[in-house]
Order: sequence, then structure tokens, then C-alpha cells
Amino acid sequence: EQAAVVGVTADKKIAKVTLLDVHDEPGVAAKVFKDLARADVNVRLIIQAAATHDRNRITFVIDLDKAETVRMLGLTWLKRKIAGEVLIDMDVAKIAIVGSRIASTPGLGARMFDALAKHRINIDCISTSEMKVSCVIGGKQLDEAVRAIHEEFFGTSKRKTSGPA
Amino acid sequence: EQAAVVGVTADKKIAKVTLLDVHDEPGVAAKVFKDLARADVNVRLIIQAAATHDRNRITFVIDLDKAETVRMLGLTWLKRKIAGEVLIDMDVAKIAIVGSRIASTPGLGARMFDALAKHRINIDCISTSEMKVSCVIGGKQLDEAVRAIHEEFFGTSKRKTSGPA
Ligand SMILES: C[C@@H](O)[C@H](N)C(=O)O
Ligand SMILES: C[C@@H](O)[C@H](N)C(=O)O
Repeated sequence: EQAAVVGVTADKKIAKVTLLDVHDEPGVAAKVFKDLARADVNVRLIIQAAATHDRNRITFVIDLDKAETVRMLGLTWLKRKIAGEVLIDMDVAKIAIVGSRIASTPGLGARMFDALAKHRINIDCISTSEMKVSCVIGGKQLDEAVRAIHEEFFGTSKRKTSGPA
Repeated sequence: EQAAVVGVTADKKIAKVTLLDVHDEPGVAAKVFKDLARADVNVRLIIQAAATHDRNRITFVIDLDKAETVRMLGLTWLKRKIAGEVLIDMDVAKIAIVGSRIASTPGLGARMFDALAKHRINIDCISTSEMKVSCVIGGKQLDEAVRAIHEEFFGTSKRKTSGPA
């Protein structure tokens, strides 16, 4: 089966939450995501890269309307020293290329990153799966990013799909 | 459609590559992943959490047999000041729960993280998609992790699936 990018999805109704200075020891992620589940916060994406010196950071993407709930939870994480800092950014957007065998085809992600770079759009977070390469970028650059990626993969900047990425 | 975890996948034939001290400016990710595509390195997972100040880190997972190719590429990234440090860890494994509507069901990821925590298994990286929650852990703990997660979701520790996560 040939890999093919079949669409671009974009979503602005999200907030990005980053827990900084998290202890890199068993049980920390479990506490954070159990709290979120109990508060019925739908976590759309979890991104934790590798740690260094027993400290790590966890970024996750939530629905924009849950930002206040998570801000309150964040206060308890600070008090319980689960994280040194909790940042919530609401001026973000998620953009993704979707299709078959995306992750296992070297180069599709690179073309997406390159299209964003040519338009001076900084990539804040990256997350991939078999069917998708997702980037978190600044909210104000979403429209330009969708055009840039459509141009790269479909040769036109007209077509636009939206909806949850 | 009810969310359900239908399986656990595990994979040890991987290496984890982390670029530390990466400039957080447009174009950096494009350069790295264009180099990897040109060297025909299949990148199975890309994880970049949010940056702070103007530095970030990028973690990606490759097939174990490409570690030497990426080590050579890493030397060029250091020389070109794309990254301050390039770490390659071959004693890692990827474990994932798979099923429908996994990411959008609060609590499934938390149960996975909790099952690992109860067995004192540290979670090095986390990446999620609609159908999957993946964790990178230490290679030596993979068998224990598979048993722990099977027990949590299927109530038995007998069944074991393996293959690429
Ligand atoms: C940082 C966090 O993921 C920690 N390593 C844990 O296992 O919970
Ligand atoms: C770190 C890297 O992703 C950078 N922000 C870029 O846009 O390429």
C-alpha cells in the first residue's frame, strides 16, 4: 500500500498544558492523568520526550473549555510538588497531515516541517502515529500553516479541511 | 462506540534518539527529518514537547539496526550546531495499549501509567494517538510491563501479543 497524505486537519479550540520540572520517577504520570480523568478532562494528546538528570516535562493538549478546570488542578500539582511549574497556553493550534502509512514513510513528516519552516512558522510540539503527523503551532499562524501544507502536498492552497486534528 | 483496549503491543528492536539543546526556531525539525529521510531511516515515532526559553529537545524512535546510521548523522548535527548533544539509547522498548477511541476516553492512559507505576517501571517517553497510548521504558522491564498491563486491562497475565508497537 502506497503511503499517501489524504488530508490536512486543523483545530484551534485547544489549550496546551506543560508541566515543567517533573520528577522522573514511577507514578508521577499516573497521578497527573488520574486527576485529569477524575475531573473528566478529555486529553487529546500526551507528549513526553526523554528525561535528563531525573527531571522531565509533560505536555498535553486539552479542549479549550477545560482550561480553567486544569488551571485549578495545576495548583494542586504545584502544592503536592508533582511539578515545579504548570504553563497553560490558549493561543495554540494543532495541525496534522493524515493518511495511510504516514509514520513509516521517511520524508512525509520532513516535507510538512519544511513547508512550515518556509513560512517561518515555528513548531512547538510534534507527535506522530501510523496515520498522522501532528504539530502544535501558534494559534495566529494556523490559517497560513494550512495553506502552506496544502500547497506542499496537494499543489493548491484552496482546499481546506477543518475539524478536530 | 464504546472505548475498549483490545491488545497490548511490545517492541524491543528499537533505539531512542534524543537531540538536546535544539534551537527553537523554524527549520530545525525540517533539517533533522530531511537528513533522516535521505538516509532512509524509518522514524517510528517523533516526540517533541513544548520548548522553554528558546531551547527544545526532540526524541524519536528508530529501528535498532539504523542506530549506527543515526550516530553518524548525529555527528553532522553536532558540527552544524543543530543540537548541543545527541543521545542514542539502545536498551529501550516500546509498549502500547491499542483499541478504539483510546485517546478520547479519559482514564485509559492513566490506568496504563498506574499499572507501570505499581511495578516501579519508570516511563521515559509518552506518545498518544486516537487508537494508541505508547510508552518508552527500559528494555529490561518490557516483559514485566507487558504482564502488568495485561493484568490491568484483561485481568490475566497469560496472554501476550508482540510485534511492532
Ligand atoms: C515523568 C513521568 O512520566 C515519570 N517518569 C513516570 O513514570 O511517571
Ligand atoms: C525544535 C524545532 O521543532 C523547531 N521549533 C522547528 O520549528 O523546527
